[in-house]
Amino acid sequence: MPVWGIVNQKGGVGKTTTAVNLAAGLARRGCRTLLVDADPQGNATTGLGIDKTAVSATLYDVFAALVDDPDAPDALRKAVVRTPENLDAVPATLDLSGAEAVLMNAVGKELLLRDALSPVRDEYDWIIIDAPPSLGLLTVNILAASDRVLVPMQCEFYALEGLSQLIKTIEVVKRRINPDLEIVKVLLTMHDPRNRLNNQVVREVEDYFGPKVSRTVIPRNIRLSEAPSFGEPAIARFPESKGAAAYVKFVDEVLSECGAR
Amino acid sequence: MPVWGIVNQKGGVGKTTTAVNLAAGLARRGCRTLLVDADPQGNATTGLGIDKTAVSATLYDVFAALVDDPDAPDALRKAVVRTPENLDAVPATLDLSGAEAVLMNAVGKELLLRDALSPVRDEYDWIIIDAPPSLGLLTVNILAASDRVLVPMQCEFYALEGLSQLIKTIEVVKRRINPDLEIVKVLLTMHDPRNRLNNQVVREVEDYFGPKVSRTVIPRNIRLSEAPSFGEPAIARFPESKGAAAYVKFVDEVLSECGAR
Ligand SMILES: Nc1ncnc2c1ncn2[C@@H]1O[C@H](COP(=O)(O)OP(=O)(O)OP(=O)(O)O)[C@@H](O)[C@H]1O
Ligand SMILES: Nc1ncnc2c1ncn2[C@@H]1O[C@H](COP(=O)(O)OP(=O)(O)OP(=O)(O)O)[C@@H](O)[C@H]1O
Ligand SMILES: [Mg+2]
Ligand SMILES: [Mg+2]
Repeated sequence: MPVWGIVNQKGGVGKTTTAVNLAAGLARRGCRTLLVDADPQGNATTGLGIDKTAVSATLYDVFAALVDDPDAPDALRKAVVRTPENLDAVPATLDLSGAEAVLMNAVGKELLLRDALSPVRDEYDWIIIDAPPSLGLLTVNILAASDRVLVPMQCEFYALEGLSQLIKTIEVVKRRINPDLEIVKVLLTMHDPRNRLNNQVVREVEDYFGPKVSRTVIPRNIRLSEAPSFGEPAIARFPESKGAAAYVKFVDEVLSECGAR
Repeated sequence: MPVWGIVNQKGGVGKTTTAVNLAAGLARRGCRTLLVDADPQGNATTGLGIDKTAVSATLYDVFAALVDDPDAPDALRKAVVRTPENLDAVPATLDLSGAEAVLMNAVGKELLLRDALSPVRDEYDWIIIDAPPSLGLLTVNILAASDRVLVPMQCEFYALEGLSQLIKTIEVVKRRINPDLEIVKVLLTMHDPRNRLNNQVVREVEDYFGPKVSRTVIPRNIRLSEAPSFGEPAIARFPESKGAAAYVKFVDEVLSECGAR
């Protein structure tokens, strides 16, 4: 039951698109999968077609319950929603932006998500967590709760700049809180082979991360950005598209190299 | 001397690209312009070609000085760097991610940036502030210090989702801290006319914001993403490109409608 955090503080690099299509892809391969939306924007929640106004509990409620009572047994289970993709999800809504205030005074404020997940870990083959574009308390909670980090990386110049900060944060969490934490994969996204700079950034990322860079590169593909407007992952809505095919290939790469089953 | 915050918590929508090209464009039109980089990623600093390892002070130092001594007269001036574009800039480096901790216990923690800027406001015709992709304390400082908010908006489905949260935050800052705060412009970015969804999002944004939506739409253009690797704004490095032309048109629209001079 590996727990993967999809983390990169650079904005708009494809974290949510990767989290939604990876989780849905794992579920389609028969893995019992949970997707946790830990971004107050709640894009992963929308991308899975969950109606935010109809959910009974969200990740914010899970945090609030655990701050009140560290033993609240079913805090996370109460927020789990079953989606059409044979996938479970913990939704996020705008109230999650109040999480930092709720967590700030809790003892062990960086470990609430780890504690929330521990009662349900054995029920899943995979747990995927979508992070917001920052390295604040929510993201530290994700890094503390995860076994592995998957870093989506746009093939753009500005995206290279934030890497050292991300690695530094992961190192500190690894040293102080979660000794097993490792970057397992770097996934290049929105790649346009005609773009000279994209190819240059790819070479730099491969020099930096070596074998951690996924063999699968996700191309820029309109269908990936259209799918969320239908509330479905692209691999379900546009299975013939290049973007969906690339994510399916990535899912198979992940299962063959790190498969839980 | 209008102060404009370039704000949108959705990641990767073109905040930095807009801040850099707008500020450089205003400077080329003869306006005395200051660009403040308030994002710990420091992309605007890099995009202007400023060597982060060589700066004597950053926005973090400005905050630290003012927390120590609210009357520190030259806190901001000490951090100002002159760039080749006839533009002044206050750089940001990774240490800015520690700003929330520094500000957290200061009295009036949301007003440090406003106070930092007040001694220099009269020396500039325009002050442009680049925000990080979040609605935390740094962004609230920016909203409290700004007269107007410019919202770059990617023509994508997920980008629509965050708008209500952004508007809510602006409303609260306006009511409690900064009564003059208004959204002055919504700038559509990375627009691809062949993309059906892009055009659909454009219509929805125009329905929502009406005349605030800029007549200038920034096209998706490779030169805009290549320019930062040369440390220059696209309007300087690739003046013939479609992306640069669109930003120059936007600068002229801003000057004709809201010109300081
Ligand atoms: N390979 C791709 N090709 C085309 N568009 C894409 C691709 N991947 C993602 N997108 C679109 O680009 C935008 C940014 O992607 P996404 O929202 O997944 O990034 P993110 O890292 O989660 O952003 P944030 O930092 O705001 O959380 C979205 O509108 C998404 O639909
Ligand atoms: N019109 C455009 N056409 C093509 N690429 C663009 C355009 N505008 C910006 N880019 C590129 O897209 C990426 C995201 O833009 P940018 O970094 O300016 O967004 P941002 O909102 O500042 O991101 P963040 O949320 O991380 O601060 C960058 O790599 C940038 O070079
Ligand atoms: Mg996201
Ligand atoms: Mg930026």
